[in-house]
Amino acid sequence: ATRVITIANQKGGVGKTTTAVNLAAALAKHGLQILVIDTDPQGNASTALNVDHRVGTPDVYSVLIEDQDFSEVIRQVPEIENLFCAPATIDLAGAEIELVSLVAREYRLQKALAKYLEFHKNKYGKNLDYIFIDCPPSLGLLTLNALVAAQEVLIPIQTEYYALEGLGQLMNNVNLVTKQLNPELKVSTIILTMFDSRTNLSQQVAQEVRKHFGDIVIPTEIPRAVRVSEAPSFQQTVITYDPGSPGAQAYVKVAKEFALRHASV
Amino acid sequence: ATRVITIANQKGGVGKTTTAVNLAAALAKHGLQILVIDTDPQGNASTALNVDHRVGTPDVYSVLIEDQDFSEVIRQVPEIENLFCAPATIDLAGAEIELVSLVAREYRLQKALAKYLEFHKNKYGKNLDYIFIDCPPSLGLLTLNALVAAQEVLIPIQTEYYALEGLGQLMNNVNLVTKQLNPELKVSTIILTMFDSRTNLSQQVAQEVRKHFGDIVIPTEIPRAVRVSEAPSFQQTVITYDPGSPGAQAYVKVAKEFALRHASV
Ligand SMILES: Nc1ncnc2c1ncn2[C@@H]1O[C@H](COP(=O)(O)OP(=O)(O)OP(=O)(O)O)[C@@H](O)[C@H]1O
Ligand SMILES: Nc1ncnc2c1ncn2[C@@H]1O[C@H](COP(=O)(O)OP(=O)(O)OP(=O)(O)O)[C@@H](O)[C@H]1O
Ligand SMILES: [Mg+2]
Ligand SMILES: [Mg+2]
Repeated sequence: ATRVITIANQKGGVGKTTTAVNLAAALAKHGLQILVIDTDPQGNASTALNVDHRVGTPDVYSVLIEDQDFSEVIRQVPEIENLFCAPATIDLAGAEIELVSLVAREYRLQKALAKYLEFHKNKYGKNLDYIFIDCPPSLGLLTLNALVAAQEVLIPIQTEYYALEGLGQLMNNVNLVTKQLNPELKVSTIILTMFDSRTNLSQQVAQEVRKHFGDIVIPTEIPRAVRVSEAPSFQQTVITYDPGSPGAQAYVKVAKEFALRHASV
Repeated sequence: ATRVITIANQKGGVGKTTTAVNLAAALAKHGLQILVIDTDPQGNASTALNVDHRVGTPDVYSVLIEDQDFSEVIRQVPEIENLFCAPATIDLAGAEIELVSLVAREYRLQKALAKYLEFHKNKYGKNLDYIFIDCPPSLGLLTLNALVAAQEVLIPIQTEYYALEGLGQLMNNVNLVTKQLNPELKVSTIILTMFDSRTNLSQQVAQEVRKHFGDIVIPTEIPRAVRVSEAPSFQQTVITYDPGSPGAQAYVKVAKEFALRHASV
């Protein structure tokens, strides 16, 4: 069965997009069929995956608000064979407010996705193995749609002090969704990002998170590494931009640990 | 007259809060009367300024949605005499959706602020010199309220590739507000944050921003410096936590350059 994972954290700049595109690329390189859905109006994931998201491109907004099929929106990612992406354009910026008054507003992504899974199997002869949904830094109706569509939540946590502050709110929101909208949903994974082993702050925050969340925290941290942040300027993930670099190797390792967890989930 | 500045950028984690609290602290230390308004439900600015923002504390939500006066919400910041803060609590998370159906929904902050200025002058015998409004990483009704209440927008730009992507959207939104809601509003200042002089990426992004935006970019960059990110874990700004550190000195310098610009505005 296809594993649908929402990557969420309302704290900004913690590595949601970077984690979505690099986990996806690492798993696709291993031969798995992967889809990334970009629900952030800034379209950073679409940029890193080199998928057109200029104004007017059919995108996640067309699916959520105009009832277009995902099959008309999803693109193959150049250079990475098994990787697909549903892009986000600037139109999505209006979606939060436009969704407020639509019928079944929390279920629109889930319904559209269920329809696409069938289409993908018929077209490519294989099921999608993983779907990663990249969220904007807020807990509005776009993130809500992603939480309803997924079975798992993956939370990237930057090893910085402010990163700890919003976690309670995020967990509460996930629990609300599980109780009222999507009983399958659970926080399955936490990944520590931009870890700088030279600073006490990074060590302290990492320790705090492991103490508090236990086994769901992936053992390998993602180091702060400039090649990771350079890659999107070349419309690439760090996996293809500099596969031997510390950042790429850490994402490959975390992708393996993440995939193995599924075996026992 | 009081200078009201909104610190906005829908890209997450670019240093909005860090810039708001450190500029405010630096200017307050020079004897100016400063107010920070925290409109981010995570309340990071309230944390850095050591102002209580537990559930139930009167906050910006009470002002925007329950018509409470700012005079019952604003607190003096401990340790920094001339600095005040209107805190944000978790209640603010519901404000974006609740504001959608309220009358004069874009003007609620502006109206409440106008009333408070009078109160502050009567109580403390001095006008507020600067008001900084810290925004969440989105362009919803909270940021919209902040843009309507202000005369200036200060945009922190992290020297990273993704930071360039959302700028067009931000500028468009500011122009819309200027045309339709607040004719005085203009982007007065850009500050480059988390600058790492050792990386090409930082240099390139800084160069690109200066080329594109010219004089409104403050000459001094804020360096990436761990003491800056440690300070909030001690409920402090870096200005009081480690005044001699490179991060604190950079914010003091930028605060001076920022204040001097006003003389000619
Ligand atoms: N391991 C890393 N090392 C160095 N830089 C990183 C790393 N991970 C992410 N970055 C950089 O940090 C910034 C924030 O990361 P990213 O944009 O992925 O976070 P986000 O949570 O998706 O942000 P937003 O909240 O705006 O959606 C980006 O400029 C990115 O390139
Ligand atoms: N100059 C700096 N050097 C080192 N770390 C910094 C610096 N400025 C900010 N930080 C750290 O980077 C992170 C992001 O900064 P901050 O929270 O101020 O950004 P923001 O734009 O307010 O984020 P959000 O979009 O979530 O509101 C924080 O953990 C902060 O402590
Ligand atoms: Mg992102
Ligand atoms: Mg902030």
